[in-house]
Amino acid sequence: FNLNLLVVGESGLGKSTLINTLFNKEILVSNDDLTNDEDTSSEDQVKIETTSSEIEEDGVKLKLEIITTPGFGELTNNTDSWKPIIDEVNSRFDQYLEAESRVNRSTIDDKRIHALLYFIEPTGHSLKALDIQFMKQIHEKVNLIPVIAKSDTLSDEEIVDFKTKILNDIKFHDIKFFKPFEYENDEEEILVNNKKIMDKLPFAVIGSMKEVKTPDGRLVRGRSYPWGTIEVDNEEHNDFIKLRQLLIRNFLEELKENTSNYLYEKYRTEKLAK
Amino acid sequence: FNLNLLVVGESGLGKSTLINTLFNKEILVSNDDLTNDEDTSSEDQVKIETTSSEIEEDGVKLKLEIITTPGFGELTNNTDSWKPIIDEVNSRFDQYLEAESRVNRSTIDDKRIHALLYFIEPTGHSLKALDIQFMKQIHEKVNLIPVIAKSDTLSDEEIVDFKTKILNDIKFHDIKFFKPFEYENDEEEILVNNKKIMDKLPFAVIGSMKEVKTPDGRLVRGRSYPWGTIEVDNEEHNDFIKLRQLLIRNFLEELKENTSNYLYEKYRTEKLAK
Ligand SMILES: Nc1nc2c(ncn2[C@@H]2O[C@H](COP(=O)(O)OP(=O)(O)O)[C@@H](O)[C@H]2O)c(=O)[nH]1
Ligand SMILES: Nc1nc2c(ncn2[C@@H]2O[C@H](COP(=O)(O)OP(=O)(O)O)[C@@H](O)[C@H]2O)c(=O)[nH]1
Repeated sequence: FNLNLLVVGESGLGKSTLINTLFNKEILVSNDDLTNDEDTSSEDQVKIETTSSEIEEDGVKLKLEIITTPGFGELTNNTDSWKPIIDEVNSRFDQYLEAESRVNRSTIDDKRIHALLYFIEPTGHSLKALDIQFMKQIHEKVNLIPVIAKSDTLSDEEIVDFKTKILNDIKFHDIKFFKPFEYENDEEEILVNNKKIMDKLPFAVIGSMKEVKTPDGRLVRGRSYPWGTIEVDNEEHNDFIKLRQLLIRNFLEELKENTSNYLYEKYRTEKLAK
Repeated sequence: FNLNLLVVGESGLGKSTLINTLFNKEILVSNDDLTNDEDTSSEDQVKIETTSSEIEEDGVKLKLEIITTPGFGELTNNTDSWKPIIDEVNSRFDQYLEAESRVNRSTIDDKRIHALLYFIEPTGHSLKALDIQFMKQIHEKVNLIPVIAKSDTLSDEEIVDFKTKILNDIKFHDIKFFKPFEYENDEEEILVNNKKIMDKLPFAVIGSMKEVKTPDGRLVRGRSYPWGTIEVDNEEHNDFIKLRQLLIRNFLEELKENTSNYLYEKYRTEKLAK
């Protein structure tokens, strides 16, 4: 099993932390630990970085490739920040197209992007121009999964409003995000469970690799504040569990099938038609 | 008494809320309530908006002018977002220069900017290119007071680290922020109190006009989350009290004197020298 996950969003939205939390492993290093004392706003373009890791889920080995994009949204002029990222998605399609055309096809290494986690800043207002521009450029090439970053910034009420605004913006701009196919002959329980997951989109998540103690004495992954302790795996506190179910349990195969049977075929058709 | 306060920062950093909280009055309307259903990311340039309000502090009437800058940091290309703001600061200096040169000077209406509250996004990393660019453009024209917005996003540890990073970035770029003059003949108590305020810069603040109930039953201004209640006026929770003391109590006169005797004179000298 392999999963190629593209992770995009402005710096400081907790992306590295969330990826590590999802797979419960220190896969990505937070920027903080790499910073030097001098001018740290020294990104002058978007870079593509790839980190590989092997993890185990329910006794099954998962080969993970995390593609990150430092520099996205960092500059005073971000007009072209989408380009290197789209190029990367395309080059991975091209790589597969080229491998497919060879004689020995049985061992193709699938490097295509299976899902994009796009991190939205928890402003409470509507999507930014940059968010919309980027999602419009990429939504027809990858399975787009929007998440609200650092959702502990928002009260329960604000999360409901914000999700509504985001979904309205997404609808207004004809942006397609990942929706699993609904099979009519699926069992009721599966349909209900899947609906529960998708109803939470965009997922309002928090991430943490720190162990903290709750008021009732449990040791959990979470964040500790003077006014309280927030728990990653508590569905009353955020949608982390739902995101994890989508990515790793319920829809992993579907994300890959949609990439292979629909998004890739679409790219291939357009490319060969030129 | 009058105070002209310039408020700058990206959308959704809680600026309107914080201004209302500082003066305990609904002076600014949050963007949320103005948003329409269609494309809400419709700012294509930085606008200058002015809101006047009369408030009472300790029985003294304060004539407040809040200058806000919707559109700042909103676009995909923010390279020139500082220009309309600098123009506004300059035009207010020009306005005063022109009034000063008339015969009847006794009733000059002082519209000069007395302080700039610059809101920093609580990323936990270092300052963004846009933050640095803007502060470098404006720090020699206004009293710059940097604040960390929505500081409830950061744990106590993260606040300490973040403040250090910000101060290092500010130092590295030779950015001057407001420092009150230390008079050697001031009473010890005053010096100690002032130092306590200034030691907290950049202030990590939260804002709220909502009344919430604390676990021990008090009704306070704050934000209510499933994991706890954060209080605006609790110094264990954030630096709001210190910011308020700086702006309204301890240094209000000094902010105005520094504007009048130093920043304005500097502008005047450079302008007349041309
Ligand atoms: N409030 C809050 N802070 C977080 C969360 N996740 C990470 N952080 C903190 O945000 C800062 C930046 O996190 P990082 O993962 O490096 O963000 P990245 O730049 O997007 O990769 C660090 O100080 C983290 O501890 C979260 O869910 N909520
Ligand atoms: N977590 C947190 N949210 C806040 C704070 N202040 C305001 N908000 C929320 O952030 C959102 C945007 O606030 P607003 O004042 O309109 O921000 P502005 O766009 O900068 O003027 C609203 O949903 C506020 O309730 C704060 O200190 N902490």
